[in-house]
Formats: sequence, structure tokens, C-alpha cells
Amino acid sequence: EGPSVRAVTHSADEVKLVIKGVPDTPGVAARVFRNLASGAVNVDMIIQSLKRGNVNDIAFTVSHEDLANALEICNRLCQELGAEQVVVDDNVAKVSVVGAGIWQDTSVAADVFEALAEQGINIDMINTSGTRISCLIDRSKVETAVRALHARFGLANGK
Amino acid sequence: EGPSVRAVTHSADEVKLVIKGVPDTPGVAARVFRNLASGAVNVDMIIQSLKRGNVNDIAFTVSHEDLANALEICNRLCQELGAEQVVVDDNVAKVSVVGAGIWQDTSVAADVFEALAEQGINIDMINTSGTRISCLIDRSKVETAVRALHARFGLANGK
Ligand SMILES: C[C@@H](O)[C@H](N)C(=O)O
Ligand SMILES: C[C@@H](O)[C@H](N)C(=O)O
Repeated sequence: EGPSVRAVTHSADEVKLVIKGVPDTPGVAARVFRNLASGAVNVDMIIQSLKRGNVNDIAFTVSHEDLANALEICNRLCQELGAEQVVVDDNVAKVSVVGAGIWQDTSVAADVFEALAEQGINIDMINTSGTRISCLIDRSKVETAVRALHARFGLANGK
Repeated sequence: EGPSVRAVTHSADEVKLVIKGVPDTPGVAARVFRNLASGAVNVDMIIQSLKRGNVNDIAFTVSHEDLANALEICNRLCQELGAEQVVVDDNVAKVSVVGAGIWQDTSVAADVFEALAEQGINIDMINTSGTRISCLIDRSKVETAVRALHARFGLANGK
């Protein structure tokens, strides 16, 4: 039985935060998320990709409710860690395609990215697990994206 | 009911591939993964974080079996897209902590990262979803990591 896309979900209550240029040494991610946990910040996605030299960027998303708290903590950590800067992006929304066995077939990911590209939507961040492909896109495009993904996977555009 | 960590999983059959410096324009991710899908490459994690100027890095992991295929496709795409280079890292392993409701509590992520940091393990990449926190680490550290995560979450170190 192949992969089956079950649903498309989306959330506009996402603000992207990135602490750019943190030291790429053991304990840094632990310190960042322990501070956020102690500050009662609820984190949604966490994304860390390829390092650059001996630094890396730690990106994550939070709700609008937690943004002020998160920003204060990140700015303090940025100084303590000697990181480059904190980037905040409040123009993003998350769209996700969910289903069992998605990981089994790379063409599901290709379908998701093509459905967005055909609408001229730029993909800002990508994060996948075995049953979910999530993309951060421009918030103004989320309705278009959800409709395009529903159409691509033959799902009723549940209102 | 709070989050509950159910299991620790790991896989050493992961090779990290990154196409560095692809144009950050609609359609690029679609083209990369359509090519990989057509080339019968089975992709595990896909990670894309903050762009740099108007380029970005697209990172993903494949099994050893698919590496040669994936590399050939990436090298061709790198040229066609005018990207910077293709990075291959065959020293990585993935460790994941899985459980319902993990997303509800940032301290689970902090616990995962601290358990690795206490063993002196550097976290190479991070990718999370609502029920899973995955880290790419040095393959030589995977046994230590799995034991440390089992201990941290009070799970029997199932052989
Ligand atoms: C950058 C950060 O993730 C670091 N590599 C760590 O292990 O904490
Ligand atoms: C970099 C790549 O993801 C590009 N932003 C796209 O939408 O395809």
C-alpha cells in the first residue's frame, strides 16, 4: 500500500525566529531551548540545517502570544553566545500535508512543492517527518496554497 | 495530559546531502525533488532553513543504497541551477525522540538537546514535527546518544 495523503493543514499563527551564527558546539541548542522552556515559550517547528564554518543558525516558530517573550530571550542569548543577530519574520504561515507513508515516496514531496510553485509561491523553509511535509510560505499566500494543495491531492477543500 | 515520550529511534543508514546556494525562487525545490523522485531516490528528512540573501541551501538525507543516484542528480542540478556546490556527509546518524504531544512542551526538546550535550555530542541538524524531534549527529556517537536519551526519558534501553 503506497503513501496516502490524508489532509492539508495550515496555521497563520506562526512567527519565525532565527538566532543566526550561534557557535556550532555541544550544548548551544540545549541552552537555547532550556531558556525558552523556562520562559514558557511554546515552540512549534525547530529547524537547523548546514553549518557555515563553525557557526550555525537555529530557527524555530512561535505563536504571536509567545513572540514578545521569545524575542527577549533570544536577544539575551544572542549576546551571551556571541551570535550574529536575531531575525524575526512575522509574514509567514505554515502549510502541511499529512498522511501515512509519505516518507515512502519522494514524489509526494515533489507534488507539494510543485503545487506551490505553480501558484508562484516561494518556499521559505521546509521541515519533514515520516508523516508530514511542512512549508513556511508568505502569509498572504496561505489561502491559495491550501486550495492548490487540496486540488493537487484530490482532497475536498474542507472549509 | 502532558506530552509523553514513547520511544527513541535511530538510523545509521543516513547520508546527508546539501545543495548549497540554490536560487531562492519559486519552483527550485519542486525541480530538485521531482528529479530525485524520477531517479527513484528515496528521501528521508528534508530541511531548509533561513536563506542568505537570495540563495538558500536544500538539505536532505538518503540511504546508502540511493547515494550514488542522488549524488549524480544533485551534481547535475547544481550546475543547471547555478548553485554553489553539493555537500555530502557520510558520517551522520539520525536519533529521534517520539511521542504524542511533544509539541506541547518546549522542555522535551530542551531535554533531548541536553542529554546529547552532556555526552559532548554536537548536534549537526535538527528537524521536528508535532510528535518527533530528530537530530543528525556524528555516527560514531549514536550508541552513546541512544543510551543517554533512554536514560533521560526513563525508557528501558530496548535492544
Ligand atoms: C548549533 C547547535 O545546534 C550546536 N551544534 C549544538 O549542538 O548545540
Ligand atoms: C530554495 C527553494 O526552496 C525556493 N525558495 C523554492 O521555493 O523552491
